[in-house]
Amino acid sequence: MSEIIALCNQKGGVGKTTCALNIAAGLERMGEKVLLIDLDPQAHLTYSLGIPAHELQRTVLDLFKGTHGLTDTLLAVEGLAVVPSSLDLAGLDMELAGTPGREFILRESLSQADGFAYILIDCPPSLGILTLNALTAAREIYIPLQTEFLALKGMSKLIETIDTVKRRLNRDLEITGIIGTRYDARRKLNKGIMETIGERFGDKLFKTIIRENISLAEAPGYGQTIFRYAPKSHGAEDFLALAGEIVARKRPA
Amino acid sequence: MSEIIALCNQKGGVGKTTCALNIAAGLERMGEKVLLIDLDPQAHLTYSLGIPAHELQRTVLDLFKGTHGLTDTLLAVEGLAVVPSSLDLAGLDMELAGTPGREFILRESLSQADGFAYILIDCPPSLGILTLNALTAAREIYIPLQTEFLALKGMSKLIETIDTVKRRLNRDLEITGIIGTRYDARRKLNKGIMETIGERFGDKLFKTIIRENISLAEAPGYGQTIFRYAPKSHGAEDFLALAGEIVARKRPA
Ligand SMILES: Nc1ncnc2c1ncn2[C@@H]1O[C@H](COP(=O)(O)OP(=O)(O)OP(=O)(O)O)[C@@H](O)[C@H]1O
Ligand SMILES: Nc1ncnc2c1ncn2[C@@H]1O[C@H](COP(=O)(O)OP(=O)(O)OP(=O)(O)O)[C@@H](O)[C@H]1O
Ligand SMILES: [Mg+2]
Ligand SMILES: [Mg+2]
Repeated sequence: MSEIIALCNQKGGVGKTTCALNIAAGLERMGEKVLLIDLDPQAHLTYSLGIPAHELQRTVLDLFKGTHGLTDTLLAVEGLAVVPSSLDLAGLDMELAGTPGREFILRESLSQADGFAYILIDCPPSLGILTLNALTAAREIYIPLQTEFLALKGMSKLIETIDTVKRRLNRDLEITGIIGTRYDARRKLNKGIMETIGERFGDKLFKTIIRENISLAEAPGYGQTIFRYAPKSHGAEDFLALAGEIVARKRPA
Repeated sequence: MSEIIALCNQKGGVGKTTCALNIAAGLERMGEKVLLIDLDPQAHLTYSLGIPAHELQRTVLDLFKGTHGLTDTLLAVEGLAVVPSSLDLAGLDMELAGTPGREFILRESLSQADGFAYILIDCPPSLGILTLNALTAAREIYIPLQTEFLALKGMSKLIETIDTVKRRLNRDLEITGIIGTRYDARRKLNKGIMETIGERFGDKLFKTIIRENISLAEAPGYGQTIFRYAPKSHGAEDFLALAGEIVARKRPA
């Protein structure tokens, strides 16, 4: 039974893709089998692994159109299974406009997934049909939160959407993790906001905070995860620690 | 005749809102009358000026619904006229789904604008109906580009969208400015990407680059522009220089 986790936050640039990619790679380092789904029409996760999204024949769009099944769209990269995205995913909202149960398509596709301990879904910065599919397919949600002023502002809208999906479409859905991202200890702002997040979310806030680290921004340019690109960097250290926390949670109490 | 400028980039977190806000404030410092339109359902521009978006009676949503005209929705803050956003803007795509000419609604509303030298429109991180309205209403586009690897990846899709809008909906539309944002001179990555951007966009690339500066991230927490919050900071310096470049361009050659 796979743990299906959506990386979700409608705010742009908070680190969803960086987390999806490097948590997956960290879990793989710990011997776990991981499936990554790139659900963003900007395909940054796909490009960050050096996969040329615009040249692919089979992508996550085929899951939505029903032209290919999950196994056909998978690519294997750096020990990870990846369903790559397509720039044409951007038109999906219009294409599925009249389709009944259009939020369930990804969930149905993922039921074909076999042998993965973890399935991580990278969401775009919006609460549209793609994120709704992720929230309907997932059992858990991790929310990367950048430690800056406006981070908490968007949370109530996000939580409202999650509650509605839980009530109407997916009873198993839970926010199980908050990830502090792009943390810079020298910034008083960051420290203060981390404390507020801790008070509000308690144990859901992972102890590991992902620090701002240039290697995390550089690695995509080489099509590599942080563990290949800069295995001794703070970025690698933090994501390995975070993967460790995630695996530790899974063990029965 | 107002210069109508859309701040546009579907990539999240690149600095659209920070630029819209502080360019407007910089232009106001130089004596120009500026109108700001917050077109993002996350209302960050609105919150960054200390305006409580969730409590307002009249917002940009009223322009789309036709319940209020431009003059009724304006608020005056720090010498700027602002049309605030609403969290309910998120549902607009669905609400306008069948409406003919749904990309022209903002353009029609802005034709009521009077006496502004500049109208700046802050776009959300997507290429949906809100951004389409901005691109149909505007004559100019400024693209904030974060100096990181994936910045240029999204550009072709953005330019493709702009070309389509120009061809079908708005013949006057031009990309007139690229703004390098969140620049950190110590990062070789940043320098390399700035050079690539310069080669590709020539004169459209503003000479002023907005440096990474903590004050720019802190100011929204106090509901202030950078010029009120930290007038001596690099952030204030850069945005005043950028405003100067923008005003200099307007003078007849
Ligand atoms: N901890 C970090 N240290 C340094 N750079 C980071 C870190 N996390 C993310 N970045 C950089 O910040 C930018 C935004 O990150 P990322 O793309 O992961 O965010 P996102 O939430 O997926 O964005 P979007 O909303 O557009 O999908 C990227 O250029 C990324 O490389
Ligand atoms: N030059 C800068 N120095 C420091 N922080 C910055 C700078 N520019 C932007 N930021 C911070 O980065 C975050 C993202 O910036 P901003 O909200 O302006 O981007 P955006 O493109 O409007 O995002 P979205 O796509 O979500 O609308 C904010 O927390 C902002 O305060
Ligand atoms: Mg992303
Ligand atoms: Mg913004």
